[in-house]
Amino acid sequence: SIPLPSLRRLPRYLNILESFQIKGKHTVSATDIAEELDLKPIQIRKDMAFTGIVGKPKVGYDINELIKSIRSFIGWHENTSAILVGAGSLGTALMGYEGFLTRGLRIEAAFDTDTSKHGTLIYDTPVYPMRELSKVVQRKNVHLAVITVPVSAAQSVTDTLVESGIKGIWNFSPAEIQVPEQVVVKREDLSEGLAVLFVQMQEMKHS
Amino acid sequence: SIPLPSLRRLPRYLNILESFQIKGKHTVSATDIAEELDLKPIQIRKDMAFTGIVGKPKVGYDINELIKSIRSFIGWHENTSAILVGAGSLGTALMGYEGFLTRGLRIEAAFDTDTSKHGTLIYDTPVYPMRELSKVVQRKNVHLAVITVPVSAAQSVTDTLVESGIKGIWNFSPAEIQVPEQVVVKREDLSEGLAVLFVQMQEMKHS
Ligand SMILES: NC(=O)c1ccc[n+]([C@@H]2O[C@H](COP(=O)([O-])OP(=O)(O)OC[C@H]3O[C@@H](n4cnc5c(N)ncnc54)[C@H](O)[C@@H]3O)[C@@H](O)[C@H]2O)c1
Ligand SMILES: NC(=O)c1ccc[n+]([C@@H]2O[C@H](COP(=O)([O-])OP(=O)(O)OC[C@H]3O[C@@H](n4cnc5c(N)ncnc54)[C@H](O)[C@@H]3O)[C@@H](O)[C@H]2O)c1
Repeated sequence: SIPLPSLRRLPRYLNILESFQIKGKHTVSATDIAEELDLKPIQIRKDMAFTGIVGKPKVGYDINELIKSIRSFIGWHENTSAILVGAGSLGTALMGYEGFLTRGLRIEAAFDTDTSKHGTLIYDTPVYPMRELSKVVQRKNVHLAVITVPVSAAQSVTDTLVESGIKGIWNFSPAEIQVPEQVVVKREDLSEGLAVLFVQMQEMKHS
Repeated sequence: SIPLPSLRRLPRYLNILESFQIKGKHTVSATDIAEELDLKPIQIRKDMAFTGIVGKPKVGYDINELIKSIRSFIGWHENTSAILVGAGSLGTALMGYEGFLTRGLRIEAAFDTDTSKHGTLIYDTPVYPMRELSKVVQRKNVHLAVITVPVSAAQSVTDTLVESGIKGIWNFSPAEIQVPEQVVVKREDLSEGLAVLFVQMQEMKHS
């Protein structure tokens, strides 16, 4: 299977390809992409090969075909339903983010313990009480959940999600949640990016 | 200098250490931390050594000392001012996030082209028009900026920031912004996490 660094580069390639498409280009070479990202062309060719597409010598890649190949490799060519737990400030921003729709992710429903949010719509997403979670997950055949609850609530929310049949959790809380083996967790911790930025700025100041 | 994967682990160690502190523990071993994160104790010891602290054989580390050492290594022991450009839905969530204060990051001012936001406060942060940016950056001696504007505006906003003297940019837009050599950029692209989650869920389904 594809190495993690290569997989992480694929969305960046998609952004570049889409911006070339807007400029009216139809073909692109590995070198064109490499220049935008400060990488070597061989790295681009290797990464693209994982998605099953190979460039034609002298011509390069057909941009439409490349976009289709990357999207289908990741799974963004079809619609994927998700639910979100914790309709607070970050949860609200994520529900309003149009970037998810272009990647096939639709947040179908949100859940929260705050009764004043029950029965409301946030960017067209209905908010339900936690007791409705299992029923909605099974009725809408949802496998993916986004967690944007406070760190103290993250593990108990995770347990509820796993019991309801959720198979993948995108965890925005800094908690280290424990899940059974067949459930996948992806953490998003803004502190990691912040730490990298701080240390790189210090290194730049002293160089 | 510290390798990137080690640097990225430091905020996770801080979260674990803070949760041990809340439970009333005073010392911790590399093994205690390793168990929480599914890592090997040798990896923990190596990472901690980069921050300048070494554990005592048989006793381990003093938790308070370890927290202090990691925070000061990253630069979170002192206050760092930042500005934010693009006071929209993600920018608003970031301005309201208390997690930044505990890492010494204070968003002092926000800037936006939307005149209806000028003169307002978002979570106590004043919103100014773009023409005030340079003056505020110099008056408050700010070196760091967060960008949460649409992708089409990201490069022109970056150019304004670089001209005003900003040295580090935390870029939440998917644009590949170009900066001069002495400016540091850290991208946060949620699509990377989403791609990893999707592919890992597919791999789990077929295993
Ligand atoms: N706001 C940000 O920019 C930001 C950035 C990075 C990380 N985070 C993390 O994201 C999480 C949410 O942050 P926020 O700023 O949106 O907080 P918030 O307080 O605005 O929102 C939290 C929401 O979760 C709900 N909630 C609390 N306990 C619950 C439970 N047991 N079950 C279901 N819902 C519950 C609350 O009612 C609230 O609506 C936190 O873990 C935070 O550390 C936030
Ligand atoms: N909302 C999310 O959850 C989310 C997630 C990931 C990435 N992003 C990225 O973050 C950025 C912001 O997203 P959002 O959802 O907050 O959008 P938004 O439309 O809610 O906010 C954008 C803000 O930027 C301001 N703006 C536009 N052009 C400007 C300029 N030239 N100078 C200064 N301000 C300007 C707008 O007035 C608006 O207030 C986008 O690039 C988006 O791709 C958002």
